[in-house]
Amino acid sequence: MSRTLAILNQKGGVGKTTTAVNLAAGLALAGQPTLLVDLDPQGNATTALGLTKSTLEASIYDVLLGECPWAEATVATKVAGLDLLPATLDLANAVVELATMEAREHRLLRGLQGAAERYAVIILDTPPSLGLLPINCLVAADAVLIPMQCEFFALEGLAQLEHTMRLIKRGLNPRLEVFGILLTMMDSRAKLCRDVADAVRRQYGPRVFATAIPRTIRLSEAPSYGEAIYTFDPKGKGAQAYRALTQEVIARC
Amino acid sequence: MSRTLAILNQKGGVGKTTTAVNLAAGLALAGQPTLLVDLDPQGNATTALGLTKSTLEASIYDVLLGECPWAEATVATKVAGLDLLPATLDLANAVVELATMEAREHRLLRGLQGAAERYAVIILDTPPSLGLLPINCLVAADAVLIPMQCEFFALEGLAQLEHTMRLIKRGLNPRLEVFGILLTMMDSRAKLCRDVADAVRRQYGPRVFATAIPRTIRLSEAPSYGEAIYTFDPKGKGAQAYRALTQEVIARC
Ligand SMILES: Nc1ncnc2c1ncn2[C@@H]1O[C@H](COP(=O)(O)OP(=O)(O)OP(=O)(O)O)[C@@H](O)[C@H]1O
Ligand SMILES: Nc1ncnc2c1ncn2[C@@H]1O[C@H](COP(=O)(O)OP(=O)(O)OP(=O)(O)O)[C@@H](O)[C@H]1O
Ligand SMILES: [Mg+2]
Ligand SMILES: [Mg+2]
Repeated sequence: MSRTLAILNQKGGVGKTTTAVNLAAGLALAGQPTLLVDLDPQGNATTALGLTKSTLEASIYDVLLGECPWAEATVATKVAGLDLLPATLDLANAVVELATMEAREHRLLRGLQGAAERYAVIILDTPPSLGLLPINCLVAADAVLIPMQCEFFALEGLAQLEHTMRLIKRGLNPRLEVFGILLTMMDSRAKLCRDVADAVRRQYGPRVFATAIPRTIRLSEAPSYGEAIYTFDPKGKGAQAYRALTQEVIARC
Repeated sequence: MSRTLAILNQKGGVGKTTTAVNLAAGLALAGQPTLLVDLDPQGNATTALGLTKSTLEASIYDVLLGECPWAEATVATKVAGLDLLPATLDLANAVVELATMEAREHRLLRGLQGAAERYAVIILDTPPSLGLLPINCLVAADAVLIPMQCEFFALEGLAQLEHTMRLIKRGLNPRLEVFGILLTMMDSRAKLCRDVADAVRRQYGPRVFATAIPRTIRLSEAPSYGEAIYTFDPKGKGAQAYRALTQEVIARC
């Protein structure tokens, strides 16, 4: 049974791309054929996997506009079992163009038709907003994995995100669920971080993954080498944490 | 001579709100009457200054739709000389509503008419995107202050931001300039951080502020007390850095 997971939080810089890349790679290395779709106009997931945007012939932009099937825009990555549907800079134009199209919230769902037959898991990396591109992800996804930094602004943002998800579930995608909440960049020396983590676990209970991702310099360095953490720093705390997360995700699928 | 500065970077979590709040407070404490405008639907600047969104009678949303003059939605803050034009959650709806209005890129410029007579500096805090709200900020601003984390994704994002600014300068706002690039959350122990900082200073020269903001836990805690850093941790490294930045900004105005 294939699952499509959106990695989503409108708060910026919480580790969406870092989680999308390292979870997708972890799933592929665990034997689950995985497709990572980059829906962020910044194209960070595409860069983090070592691809050069200017050499790409097609991208998610063409798929959303219906001009190219997903299979033609999809490329292999250095990680066996992990394919990527990349983003290029013209994706920034898609938001304005999509707004005028019919079924504008369903463009991604339509564009990915058939992909669920080839992949066990499809991971969607999203930009930091609740605009048309993230909405397309909420319509196409079965569930949402919410990365969250243990910072003061995080709890307020979570309430806003849940509100938007309820609207989408009621109108556009009745199967949409919260897959899990992931605590990222954990610095257990900081009291604020511990307090926020406790508050989240109290409020959201088992929906919060047991695995929390620590703040490690290696995780922030890996993208500059175009590698997932498992080859860049295989024995480090970052790789251990994302391997443990991968197992929790497989267990919940 | 009044200046309107947009604090802008489409990359998420780089310290836009932390800089907007602490620079605006720093300017007010240095005797420059300052207005901080919160244009992020998350409303983090509004919360960080201790305001409760549900008690606000009017907000930037009403000003953008032309239903309320800016002076009526503006509130005083705990910092003498600093006023705030707050954001509430309904700002998330503004993007869709603005898209259908005439002069949709000029709504903020029109909405703030007259504010430059009352304030020496107007600071605009923006959401992490290059959509209609940030575009409104680029049209209303004289210049852009770009906070940047020393991370791998940062340099790629900067090129994209400069491209968008060139388009706006050519079409909608000929006076738009780069006011300065601010290095934030600097962790000088990390080699990647030092390498990116060197690359930015080489490429952008004097446009990069001499002051770099260090990563300090106190800066991430201050918003949970609704205070700027100068009262929360007056002798710490965060307050020192933002005081030094405030002086550099006054010198460039
Ligand atoms: N666990 C971690 N430890 C250290 N650094 C991290 C960690 N996770 C992410 N980072 C770094 O923090 C920054 C933000 O992470 P990332 O880009 O993944 O967040 P994002 O939510 O995708 O951002 P955006 O909102 O812009 O899409 C990046 O520089 C990344 O390398
Ligand atoms: N110099 C610093 N040292 C430590 N933490 C910081 C620093 N600057 C910002 N932070 C923290 O990092 C997180 C991101 O900062 P902030 O919210 O200001 O970024 P932003 O660019 O406004 O994010 P968004 O893109 O979501 O609007 C916050 O939790 C903030 O408290
Ligand atoms: Mg990202
Ligand atoms: Mg912000």
